[in-house]
Amino acid sequence: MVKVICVANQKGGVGKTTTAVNLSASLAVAEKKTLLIDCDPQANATSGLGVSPEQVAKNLYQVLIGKENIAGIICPTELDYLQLVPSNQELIGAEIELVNTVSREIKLKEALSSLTNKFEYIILDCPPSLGLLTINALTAADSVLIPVQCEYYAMEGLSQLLKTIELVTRSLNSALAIEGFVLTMFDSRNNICHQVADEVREHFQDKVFATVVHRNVRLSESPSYGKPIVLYDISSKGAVNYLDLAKEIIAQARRF
Amino acid sequence: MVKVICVANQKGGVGKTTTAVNLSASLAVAEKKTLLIDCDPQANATSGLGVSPEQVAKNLYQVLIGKENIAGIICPTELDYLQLVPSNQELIGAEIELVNTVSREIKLKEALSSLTNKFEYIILDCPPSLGLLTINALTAADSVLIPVQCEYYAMEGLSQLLKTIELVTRSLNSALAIEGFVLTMFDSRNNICHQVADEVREHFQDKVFATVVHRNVRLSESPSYGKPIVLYDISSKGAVNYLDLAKEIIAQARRF
Ligand SMILES: Nc1ncnc2c1ncn2[C@@H]1O[C@H](COP(=O)(O)OP(=O)(O)OP(=O)(O)O)[C@@H](O)[C@H]1O
Ligand SMILES: Nc1ncnc2c1ncn2[C@@H]1O[C@H](COP(=O)(O)OP(=O)(O)OP(=O)(O)O)[C@@H](O)[C@H]1O
Ligand SMILES: [Mg+2]
Ligand SMILES: [Mg+2]
Repeated sequence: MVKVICVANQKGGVGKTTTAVNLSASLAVAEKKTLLIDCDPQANATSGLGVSPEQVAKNLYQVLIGKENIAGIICPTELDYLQLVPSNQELIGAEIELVNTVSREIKLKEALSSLTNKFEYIILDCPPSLGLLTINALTAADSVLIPVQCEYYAMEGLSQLLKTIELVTRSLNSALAIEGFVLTMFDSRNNICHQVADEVREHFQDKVFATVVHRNVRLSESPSYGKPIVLYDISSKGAVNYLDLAKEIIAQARRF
Repeated sequence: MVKVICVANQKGGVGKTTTAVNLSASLAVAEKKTLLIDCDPQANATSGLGVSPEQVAKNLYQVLIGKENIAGIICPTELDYLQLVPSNQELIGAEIELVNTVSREIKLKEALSSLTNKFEYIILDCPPSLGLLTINALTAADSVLIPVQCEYYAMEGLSQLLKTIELVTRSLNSALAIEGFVLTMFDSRNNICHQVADEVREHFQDKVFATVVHRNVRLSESPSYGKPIVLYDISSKGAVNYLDLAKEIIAQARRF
């Protein structure tokens, strides 16, 4: 039984890709068969796992416009239990080309239906917008994981994101649940971080993961080596945080 | 003679809003009549200047769909020489509603034509995408200012941004120039920052501003007080950096 988790937040730079890549890698370390799908034309999740977006022959774009079967474009990664559906700049075209297509919001959901027995987790990395790519990901997902950067502007966007999730739940995917909110780039020396963390916990109570991802320079270095943090520096705070997050997700999956 | 500068980069969280708000405020401190236009439905530039997006009666959305004249929705700010065209979540509707409209890319340019004698600088804050709102801003602008966060993922997106700028220059706005690249969130203790800074300077040479905006916690605190850095903490490194950037822009305007 596969669990599809969409990592989304239209606020930019809050740690969506860092969370999608490192949660996927941590699930793979726990020997859960995991597929990471890069739904962002920026293709940061692709390069974060060491795959060069320019050299990829086929990517998610060809799948969404119906030219390729998703199983045919899956790439291996350095971790045995982790595979990747890459993206590249062509994916920008999908937003424009799908606009006037029938059932444009369920293209990804349809593509994933052929994969359900192959993986235990499918993680979707979204771009910083609430356009068609993010809507496709929310429609294909069982739940949505929301990274919240511990900064003032990041708090403001949450109400819009929750409205969009509600809209998708009402009209496109009634089963969509909130997996949880994960606080990212937490710096304990910084007042704002404590204020934002307190406010998020007050608002969202038990929906906030116990694991807090601390600001950790090793997390921002690892993508330049094309490696998730568990392969780049397993002893770093960042690796510990994302392994803990994976443990929480696995424990939570048992309860759903 | 007005100079319209668009602050754009589709990579999320690189400091677009922080740059747009604080550059505008710094130009106002130098007694240049400045208008900041918030082209992002997240409305961070609006709240960053102390205006509540929910309480704004009219915003850029009404202007782009032709319901309001831009001069009629301009708000004052705490700085005499700085005014604001606010945004709010309704602006998300503009991307969808304008898709099938004739001359959808020049709506903002048309709206600005009635303002040219009122301001010396008009600064446009863009959302983290290359959709219709950013295209409108690039088409209305004389030049584009590109914040580059000193992080690995931020480097990767630059080629896509430059392609889009070239596309706009070729088909929508032949006068569009690059104002420059400004390095943001620079932390001298962090190797990645030095690597990215060296690479950006090697690639873009004299197009990179001498001013580097350092990571400074006061910059991330000031939006929660609805104040630009010059009003929140004039003695901070962040305030000095943005005042320096404004000086470079003013000096450069004389050369163009
Ligand atoms: N906990 C952390 N500590 C230090 N740096 C981090 C952390 N999390 C993310 N980063 C860095 O911050 C930047 C933004 O993170 P990331 O790219 O993952 O955000 P995003 O939400 O995916 O951005 P976008 O909105 O562009 O998709 C990246 O350069 C990343 O390396
Ligand atoms: N030099 C800096 N030092 C410290 N924090 C900063 C700095 N510049 C920006 N920030 C903080 O980093 C976060 C991202 O910056 P900002 O929101 O300006 O980026 P953006 O590019 O406008 O994001 P988006 O892509 O969502 O529009 C904000 O919380 C901001 O307060
Ligand atoms: Mg990302
Ligand atoms: Mg912004």
